Amino acid sequence: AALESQTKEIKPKIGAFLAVMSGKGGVGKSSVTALLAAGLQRKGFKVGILDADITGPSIPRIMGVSGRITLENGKMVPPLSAGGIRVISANLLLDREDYALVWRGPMISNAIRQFWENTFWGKLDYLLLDLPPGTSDAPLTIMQMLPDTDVLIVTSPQVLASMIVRKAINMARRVGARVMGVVENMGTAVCPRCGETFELFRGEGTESILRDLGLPLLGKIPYDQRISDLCDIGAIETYESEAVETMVA
Amino acid sequence: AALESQTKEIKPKIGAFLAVMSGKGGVGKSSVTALLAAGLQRKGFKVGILDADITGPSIPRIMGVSGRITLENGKMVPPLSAGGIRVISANLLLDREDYALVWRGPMISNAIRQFWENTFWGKLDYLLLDLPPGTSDAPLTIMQMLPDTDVLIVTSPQVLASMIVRKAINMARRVGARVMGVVENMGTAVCPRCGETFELFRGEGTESILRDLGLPLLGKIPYDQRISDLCDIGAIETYESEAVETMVA
Ligand SMILES: Nc1ncnc2c1ncn2[C@@H]1O[C@H](COP(=O)(O)OP(=O)(O)O)[C@@H](O)[C@H]1O
Ligand SMILES: Nc1ncnc2c1ncn2[C@@H]1O[C@H](COP(=O)(O)OP(=O)(O)O)[C@@H](O)[C@H]1O
Ligand SMILES: [Zn+2]
Repeated sequence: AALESQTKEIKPKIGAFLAVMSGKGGVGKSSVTALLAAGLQRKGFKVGILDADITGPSIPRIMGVSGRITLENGKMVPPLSAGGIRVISANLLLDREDYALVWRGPMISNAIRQFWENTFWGKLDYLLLDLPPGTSDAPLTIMQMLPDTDVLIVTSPQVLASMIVRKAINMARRVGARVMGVVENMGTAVCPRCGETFELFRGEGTESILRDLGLPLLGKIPYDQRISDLCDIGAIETYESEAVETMVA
Repeated sequence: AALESQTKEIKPKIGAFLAVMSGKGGVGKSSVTALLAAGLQRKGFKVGILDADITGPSIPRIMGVSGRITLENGKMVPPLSAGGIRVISANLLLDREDYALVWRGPMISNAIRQFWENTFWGKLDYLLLDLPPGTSDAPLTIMQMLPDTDVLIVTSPQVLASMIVRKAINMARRVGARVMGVVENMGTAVCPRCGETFELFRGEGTESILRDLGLPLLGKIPYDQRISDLCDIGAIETYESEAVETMVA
């Protein structure tokens, strides 16, 4: 029995790996990762999040997780969010959340490898991986270490964002990862006074990506002040909207 | 005469180095870098921009620069923007702006070193350096290579952004760089229909940084749809506002 529990752990049962990527910072990768994880958990799936943004980790704050990572049998045990989602992040190893880890590429790759190999993930239906901006060490390490990972792309409509997001898609395809589709975030906003819906960030960016790169639009999340407020207080799991439910369906 | 021109170039006459940093992606580092550069150039200063975001370079697109980098005497000659600002960026070395450079840390550091050492910058009053998100290879290479660089921090008001931005400030101080102050970007927005000013991103984030870390607020740039539109068409140099002029003063 002991051996079985050891070997089982070597090949943890993870149903599917999903890397959330954009290349461009600030389009909402971490928020979309959290909304997606919470939506999947609400539907009854077992979900974990690996925060691969080692020097800019937002997941613990967004998910309201501040518990320390404990060690059992030499493996890291991810603390749980209020909704039962397992979370591993560099910020859960620090005494202060604003402490700077000033690490170069090799250290970053090593940390990501540890987060996958040295963590007791247990049985999960989905392991989401929140990637940092850029096409450097973190996404490359993930795609080489977990070649079955599917990639979900997050963008916002402006042309500037889509130009950088295309780089991320081109990278994923060059490395052989399957790109599932695109979620557009923060396109339109509603005025809190007169209720007018207007374009916060506008442009042909998203349509041009879907058309030129042959990808489906998997979701459109409007700008909503509640999302930003809930992220700041670590209660994103309480946010429900039609846009999120459609994405998860 | 030839020797003099050679040695002169070894120690190019740069009046001041200013690294624009945030740690957090999407708060507007590149846009603020461009607005600041254009504002300084309008006042008669000679300005250059080194785009240190090697895998996510936005400066050429924002500044409307698409000319190739040419070589003279083995040194790179930065193309000029419409307003005469010299720009060096990884995207100016690529045939397609959406081509992904999938480079790990050492290659990124090397590219940044080349952008400084192997470029004919000539005489400049200011060299602005646009840093990528995070506290990894790029900011570390810049701060070690150019120890006299001052750091300008860009943030937006939400707590999530400020938590990561504090990491960037902590890093800069730990490495011995002087942090000049903070520019808050995209805090308030104006409804295009009823003219109501409302908080786009809100939170105590910026005040807490200024108070806890003892830094001055150097500027506050509201959300303005024109900024995003002008960035997309490469005409940010045509944007003038009181907020930008105050920042430059
Ligand atoms: N749809 C949205 N509506 C309002 N605010 C949002 C939305 N999506 C993200 N945000 C906010 O925008 C900021 C940037 O999002 P984040 O998820 O950190 O982006 P990234 O991970 O791409 O850098 C955060 O403060 C977040 O709360
Ligand atoms: N004050 C502003 N008002 C409106 N849009 C802005 C403003 N500042 C930046 N933007 C837009 O927000 C997006 C992110 O800005 P960017 O400068 O690329 O951020 P960063 O360099 O921090 O990732 C860009 O599309 C940019 O045009
Ligand atoms: Zn209105």
